[in-house]
Amino acid sequence: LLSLENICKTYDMGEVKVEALKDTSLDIYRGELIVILGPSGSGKTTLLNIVGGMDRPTAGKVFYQGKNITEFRDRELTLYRRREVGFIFQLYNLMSSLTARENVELAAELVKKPLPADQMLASVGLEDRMDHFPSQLSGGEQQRVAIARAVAKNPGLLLGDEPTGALDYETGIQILALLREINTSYGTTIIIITHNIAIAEMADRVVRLRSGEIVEDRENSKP
Amino acid sequence: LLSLENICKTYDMGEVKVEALKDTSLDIYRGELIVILGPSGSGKTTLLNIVGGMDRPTAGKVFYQGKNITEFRDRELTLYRRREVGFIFQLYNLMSSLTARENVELAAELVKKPLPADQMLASVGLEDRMDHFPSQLSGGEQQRVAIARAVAKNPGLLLGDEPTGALDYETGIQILALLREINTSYGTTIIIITHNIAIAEMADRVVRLRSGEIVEDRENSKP
Ligand SMILES: Nc1ncnc2c1ncn2[C@@H]1O[C@H](COP(=O)(O)OP(=O)(O)OP(=O)(O)O)[C@@H](O)[C@H]1O
Ligand SMILES: Nc1ncnc2c1ncn2[C@@H]1O[C@H](COP(=O)(O)OP(=O)(O)OP(=O)(O)O)[C@@H](O)[C@H]1O
Ligand SMILES: [Mg+2]
Ligand SMILES: [Mg+2]
Repeated sequence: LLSLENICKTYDMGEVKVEALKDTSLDIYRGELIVILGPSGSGKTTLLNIVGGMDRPTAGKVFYQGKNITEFRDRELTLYRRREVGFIFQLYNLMSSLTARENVELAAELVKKPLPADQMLASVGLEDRMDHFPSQLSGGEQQRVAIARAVAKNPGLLLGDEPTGALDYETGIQILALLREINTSYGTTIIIITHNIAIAEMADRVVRLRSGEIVEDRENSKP
Repeated sequence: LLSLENICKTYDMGEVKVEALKDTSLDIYRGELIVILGPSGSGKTTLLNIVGGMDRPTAGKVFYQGKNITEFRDRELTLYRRREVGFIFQLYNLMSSLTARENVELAAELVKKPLPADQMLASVGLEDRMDHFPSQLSGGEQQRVAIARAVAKNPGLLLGDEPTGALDYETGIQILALLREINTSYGTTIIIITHNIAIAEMADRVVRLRSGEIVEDRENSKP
């Protein structure tokens, strides 16, 4: 489905260059559930942002269904993000002037065949919080709105940047079950950055980053 | 050090009332390291915000060193927050127009005897990121700036709202060691909301919330 070839991302800070990703290559197959692990600052968000068309690499190519998305103009990249990708951001990025329900509906309107907003919010346990604004929600509730918003698009590619970071163990497990369900029912390709070992164990494949490089890429032996 | 008596916090949403905290009482002793656990939405942040003078209860009293802080005017409450409390926010709340170092120095300037900003940033592993702005930092790096900022104040009361939520296991352990160190060396009273079992195990005491009520309050048997 996706192929990353020799991806580099460097930030020029004047006297210092920060190499967030150094010559990273990765092939992602349709329907896989992949987990990305690695220390804080190792380049995980940078990698996911490039996969999701949120950012452009300094060097290297990204192919989505055979198309070189690194050569897209901004307009084409925006369409790619809007139609193909559901993104759960590390800091949620909710619209503060819209309720939980409205935040999810806004995303659903971007695609032809969305899943119902109310149903998605209920599947993350927020049936009693749909009319709350983000400022009226706990941290974990905001994170769950961000999850519902991404899955409502029923995207081909679902990308999650630490989607259970603000959640207690039990609530996190519910989210994992939801992701596993989506992967099985819709064949959605799912890439999740996580520090949560339970997610890593349910993944088909585990990719580990360290200092901007992939140091491990293995199939999970458990089914 | 602190006494919470019959604290209630209710949000009036028109047709619905949300009872974030229902008649909660808690005594906190000087030098304790307490962990607050509980599901997403159970009232942990609400409780910590009231303890730290970031929010006022709907009913009940809070005593700090014998003074009823619930009766303080805004001005007195601001002084309480500034001098007595170091707060690590669930969403970091960094100043986006200041570098990591400047964010920490700004907090240090509020107190008479701060700890050095550079040293605090080094103690959370950010010696190479001091001149970065928040937008140039990873999620876990931003969280660590928030931690350094709170500890630089060397406060009597250090409050952390899921301070390792964005951190991988190893980096999280480093932060725990730092908190334990501060508690031992300075006698700082520390209250941490966490989903991290490792922190809960190192605490002196564990308080568990469910639906706005304390359902468990026990001493930790391990030293
Ligand atoms: N301004 C508000 N108006 C209405 N309800 C609110 C408001 N702020 C918080 N709440 C509700 O109060 C409850 C407790 O919120 P709180 O932030 O204390 O939870 P929490 O235990 O910290 O959760 P998490 O682990 O998800 O951060 C939540 O269900 C939330 O929806
Ligand atoms: N705009 C920027 N300018 C300079 N450096 C940056 C910028 N954005 C990110 N970085 C650096 O790139 C590195 C990788 O960042 P990234 O956000 O990908 O890490 P991460 O693995 O997601 O970390 P975390 O687990 O803490 O979220 C970090 O060390 C960060 O400081
Ligand atoms: Mg990240
Ligand atoms: Mg909270």
